[in-house]
Amino acid sequence: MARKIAITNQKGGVGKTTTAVCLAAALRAIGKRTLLVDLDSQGNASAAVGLIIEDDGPTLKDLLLEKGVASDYIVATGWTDIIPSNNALKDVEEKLLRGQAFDRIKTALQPLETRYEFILFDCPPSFNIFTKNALVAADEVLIPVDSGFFPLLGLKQLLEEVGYIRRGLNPSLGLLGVLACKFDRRSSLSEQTYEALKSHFPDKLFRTVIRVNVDIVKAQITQQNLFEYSPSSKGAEDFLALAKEIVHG
Amino acid sequence: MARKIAITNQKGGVGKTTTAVCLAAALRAIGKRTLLVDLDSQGNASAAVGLIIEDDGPTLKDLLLEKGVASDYIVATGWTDIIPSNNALKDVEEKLLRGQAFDRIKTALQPLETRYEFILFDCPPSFNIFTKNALVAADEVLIPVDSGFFPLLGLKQLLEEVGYIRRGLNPSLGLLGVLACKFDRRSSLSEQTYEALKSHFPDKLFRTVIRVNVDIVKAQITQQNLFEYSPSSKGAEDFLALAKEIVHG
Ligand SMILES: Nc1ncnc2c1ncn2[C@@H]1O[C@H](COP(=O)(O)OP(=O)(O)OP(=O)(O)O)[C@@H](O)[C@H]1O
Ligand SMILES: Nc1ncnc2c1ncn2[C@@H]1O[C@H](COP(=O)(O)OP(=O)(O)OP(=O)(O)O)[C@@H](O)[C@H]1O
Ligand SMILES: [Mg+2]
Ligand SMILES: [Mg+2]
Repeated sequence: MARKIAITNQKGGVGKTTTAVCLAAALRAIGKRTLLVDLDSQGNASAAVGLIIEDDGPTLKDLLLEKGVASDYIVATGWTDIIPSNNALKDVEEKLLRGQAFDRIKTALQPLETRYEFILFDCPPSFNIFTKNALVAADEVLIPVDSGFFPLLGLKQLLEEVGYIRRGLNPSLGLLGVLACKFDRRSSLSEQTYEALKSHFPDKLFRTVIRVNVDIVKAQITQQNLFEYSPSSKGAEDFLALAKEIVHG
Repeated sequence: MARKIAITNQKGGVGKTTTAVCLAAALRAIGKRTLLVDLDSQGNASAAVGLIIEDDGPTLKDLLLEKGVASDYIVATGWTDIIPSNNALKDVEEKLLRGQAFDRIKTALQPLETRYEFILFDCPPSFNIFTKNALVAADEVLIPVDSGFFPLLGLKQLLEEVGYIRRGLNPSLGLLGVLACKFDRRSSLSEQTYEALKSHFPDKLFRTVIRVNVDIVKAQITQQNLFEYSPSSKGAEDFLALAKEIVHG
C-alpha cells in the first residue's frame, strides 16, 4: 500500500512545490517507487520536471472529469512519475465545487496503490477543492513552513482545516510533520521560527531542516533533478535526510 | 479621485502583502491619504497592522454581503486606514461565485473615492472571486515578482487574466508596473531575474527594486510600521522610493 502524503500550506511561497519535487527525487534516489500529483493550476511541479503543457494537453483536469483512468495520465519523466497539471485545472473548480466532489482523486488513484510506495500531492496555496481532494485522498499531511510572521500565523487555520476533513471525509488523516524550509543558519529569524515551531509541535517537527540553497532554484530553472544537477549541494543533502527520516521514522 | 491599485500575483509568497502594507505606510509618510483593503482570507495585511480579528468580528466579509457601507468597516490604525479581513472571508466565496458578483468591491468603495488619494488592494495567491473583485474595482495593477523560475512562469497567465477582465468587466484596467521584490544584490539569481523582467517589460518594470531586508520581517513580527520600526532600513528606503515613483512617475 502506497503512503499518500499531502504537502500543503495555504500560505504562499513556503516551499510546497520545492518539497514535493525534491522529496520525490530523494525517495527515488533511495529506491522508493514514487508518484507526484500536481494539484496546482500554476503547474509549478509539472514545470519543475520539464512538463509545461499546452492548455489542451492531457492533465489532471481530465482525470478529475472522470475521463479514462489514472494510469492514462502518468508521465514517466527521467526522474519521477507525475500526473501533471496546467492552468486549465482552474476550469473545473466550479463544477467540482457544485458537485461537492471531494473524493475524485481518492477514487481515481486507488488502482495505483500497489504500484507505488509513495504518492505525493503538491497543493495550491489555498483551501480550494483541489487541496480538499488531496486531504481526502491522503493518509498523512506534511506542512512546509518558511521563517517569519505570516507563515506561523496560518498554521492554526491549516490545522483546523485538517481536523475538519479528518472528522468528516477522511478519519485516517494524520499529521506526518512540520518541515522548516529555507532555513538560514546566519539569520536569527530562522532560529526564532524553529524554536517557535518546536514549542508548538514538540513531536511533529522534522529533525531535518531544509536550508536555503541557491542550487535548488537553479535546478528548477534548468528543469533538472536536483540530485543530478548538484548531488553534493546542501539541498540534495537535506532532502535525502528528509526522505530517510520519513521512511525510517 | 482615488488611484485604485490591485497588488496581485497568483504565485505565492512573492511579496504582495509586504508591498501593500509597506507602500501604504510609505504613501502616508509622504502625505497621501491611503486606504488598504485586505482581500485575503489569510488576513496577513490585517495582522501586519495589528488587527487579528476573531471569526465573528466586522470584516470585509460583511461588506461583501452588502451589510452596511464601506465606511462602517474602516479601521484607522496608527499608521494606515484598513478594511480588514480574516478567515471568515472564505465562507462567502461560493455565494459570490454563484451570484457572479464581481463588482461588489467596486460598488462598495465608490463613496470613498474622494476621501482617499490611494486605495490599495492586497490580493490572495489565486484568481478567485476576491482577486477578480479587486481587478474590477482597480484602475491599475501592480505585480510583485520574486527571483527564481516559478515567479516568472506565472506572469503569462496573470497578464492573460488581467486582459480578460479588461476586455469584459473593467475596460480602464491598466498595468501600473512589475516590481522586483526580495532582491539580493549578492546573488546572480536576482540579477538574472531582473534582466529577464527588463526584457519582457521594458517600460513597465519599476526602477525601484525592493531589496531583501530582515527589518521588513521583524516589523511584521512586531506588527509595527516599518517607517517607525526602522526608518533608515533598506526596506523603508526602497518603499519610499517606490511611493515617490508611483506618485511622480
Ligand atoms: N530551500 C530553498 N532554498 C532556496 N530557495 C528556495 C528553497 N525552497 C524554495 N525556494 C524558492 O522559494 C520560492 C517558493 O518556493 P515554492 O514555489 O516551492 O513554494 P510553494 O509553497 O510551492 O509556493 P506556492 O504557494 O506558490 O505554491 C521558489 O522560487 C523556490 O525556488
Ligand atoms: N524585501 C523583503 N525582504 C525580506 N523578506 C521579505 C521581503 N518581502 C517579503 N518578505 C517575506 O517573504 C514572505 C512572503 O512575503 P508576503 O507574505 O508579503 O508575500 P505574499 O505574496 O503576500 O504571500 P501570499 O501569496 O501568501 O499572499 C514573508 O514572510 C515576508 O516577510
Ligand atoms: Mg507551489
Ligand atoms: Mg499575502
